[in-house]
Amino acid sequence: MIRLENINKIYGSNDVETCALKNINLNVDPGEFISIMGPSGCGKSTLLNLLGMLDNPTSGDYFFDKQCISQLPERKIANVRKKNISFIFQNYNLIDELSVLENIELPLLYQKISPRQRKIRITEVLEQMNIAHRANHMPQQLSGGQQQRVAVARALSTKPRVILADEPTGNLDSKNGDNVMELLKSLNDRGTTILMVTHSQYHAEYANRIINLFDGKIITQDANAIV
Amino acid sequence: MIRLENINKIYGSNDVETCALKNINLNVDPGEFISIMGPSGCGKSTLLNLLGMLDNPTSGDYFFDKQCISQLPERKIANVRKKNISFIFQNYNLIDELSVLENIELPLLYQKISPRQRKIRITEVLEQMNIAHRANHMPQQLSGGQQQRVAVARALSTKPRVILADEPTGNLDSKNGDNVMELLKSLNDRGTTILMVTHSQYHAEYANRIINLFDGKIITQDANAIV
Ligand SMILES: Nc1ncnc2c1ncn2[C@@H]1O[C@H](COP(=O)(O)OP(=O)(O)OP(=O)(O)O)[C@@H](O)[C@H]1O
Ligand SMILES: Nc1ncnc2c1ncn2[C@@H]1O[C@H](COP(=O)(O)OP(=O)(O)OP(=O)(O)O)[C@@H](O)[C@H]1O
Ligand SMILES: [Mg+2]
Ligand SMILES: [Mg+2]
Repeated sequence: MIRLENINKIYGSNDVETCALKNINLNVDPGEFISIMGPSGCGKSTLLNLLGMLDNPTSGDYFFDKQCISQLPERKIANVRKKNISFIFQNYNLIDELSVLENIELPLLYQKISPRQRKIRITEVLEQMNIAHRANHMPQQLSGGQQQRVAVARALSTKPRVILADEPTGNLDSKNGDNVMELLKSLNDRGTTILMVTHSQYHAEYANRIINLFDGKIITQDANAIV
Repeated sequence: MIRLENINKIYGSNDVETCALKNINLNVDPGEFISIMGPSGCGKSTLLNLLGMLDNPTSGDYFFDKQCISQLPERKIANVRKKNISFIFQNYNLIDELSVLENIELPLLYQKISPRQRKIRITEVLEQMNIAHRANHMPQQLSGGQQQRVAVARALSTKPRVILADEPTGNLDSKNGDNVMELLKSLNDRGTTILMVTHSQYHAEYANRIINLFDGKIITQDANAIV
């Protein structure tokens, strides 16, 4: 479903070149749940951004459903992304001018579902994430963990084919964190492909494959191994 | 050194009143290292903001060095805060228009130390936090964990009397996270008072006292107890 071939990503700035990803080769089958781990700064978010078509590799090819993404014009890439992929960003990326409810509703507006269906779906995720009591608040009026839970709710609401989650439990206590993991697990049981960056060995083990990054390279890929 | 008496904090917005803190009583002696734990949304950041004089309680009194802060004019409160307290914010609060080095240097500019001394101090914390190679980058060019480490470096640089740390390791892998805890521990050994919010039981135990918050109230306070 997803194939990366010889992917490299170089950031250039201030005369300093950073090789964030080096010669990445990766295959993802539909329905997989993959954890991506590695030290701070080793390239995890960069990899997720490339997988999510939010950024382009410096070299190498990206195939999604056998279609070579790197060759498509921007507008077509955006379409493929909108139809297939949902994100949980490391810094949440909530829109400050929209309420919690409006933030969650936004990706649903792009889908062909009735307003009634949309309302049902939003109510469902608000309750799953225990933030129904914050529905009309603005992001700046929420605690850090509540903001994270809104970001998760927004990604879950569209029941996407692929979820890319960048540290979805970093600011959550164990009970809320486990709740997020259970929701991701149950989505995966019903077919959603999930790639999740995490620093928690415990949460990483919800996946069926763990990929370890170090200094921009994949150093190990283990099926359900403890690394 | 720090005393909170019957502190309450109510946020009012959109016809919804949130009692974020209820009847908080707390004593902090110089040189203590206190961990504050509790579920998402229970009032930890609110408590830290009040302790850091970044916000005012709805009712109750705050004594710092036996001086009643609640009675002082804003300008005097700001002076007490600047002289005594450093912050590690849950969302880092780095200034996007300043480089890493300039962000760390900022609180040092308010101190009466020579430019040479400032340079020595900045170099020291950049190396302690393993981000010297990012000194001239802008915050948006850093990974999530690197941003967090800049926020920590900025707080450590002034060698303050009090450090208020809101989840200082939330986005860090275990090696970087333990490094931050070791640095906090060694500052505490040399007299810095530390209050730290954390979701990690493991990091919480670096402290000599653990305070548990729930729904805006302090429910237990244990000296080095596993709760
Ligand atoms: N500006 C605000 N207006 C209204 N309510 C607020 C505001 N700031 C915080 N709150 C609410 O006050 C409560 C406590 O928030 P606080 O940020 O202290 O929680 P927390 O314990 O730090 O949570 P987390 O672990 O998720 O960071 C939450 O229910 C939050 O929604
Ligand atoms: N826009 C940019 N310009 C320059 N360098 C960048 C940029 N974005 C990221 N980098 C660098 O690329 C490297 C990888 O960053 P990335 O965000 O992928 O790390 P990460 O593994 O997600 O780290 P963390 O666990 O701290 O979130 C880091 O060294 C970072 O400083
Ligand atoms: Mg990252
Ligand atoms: Mg908080």
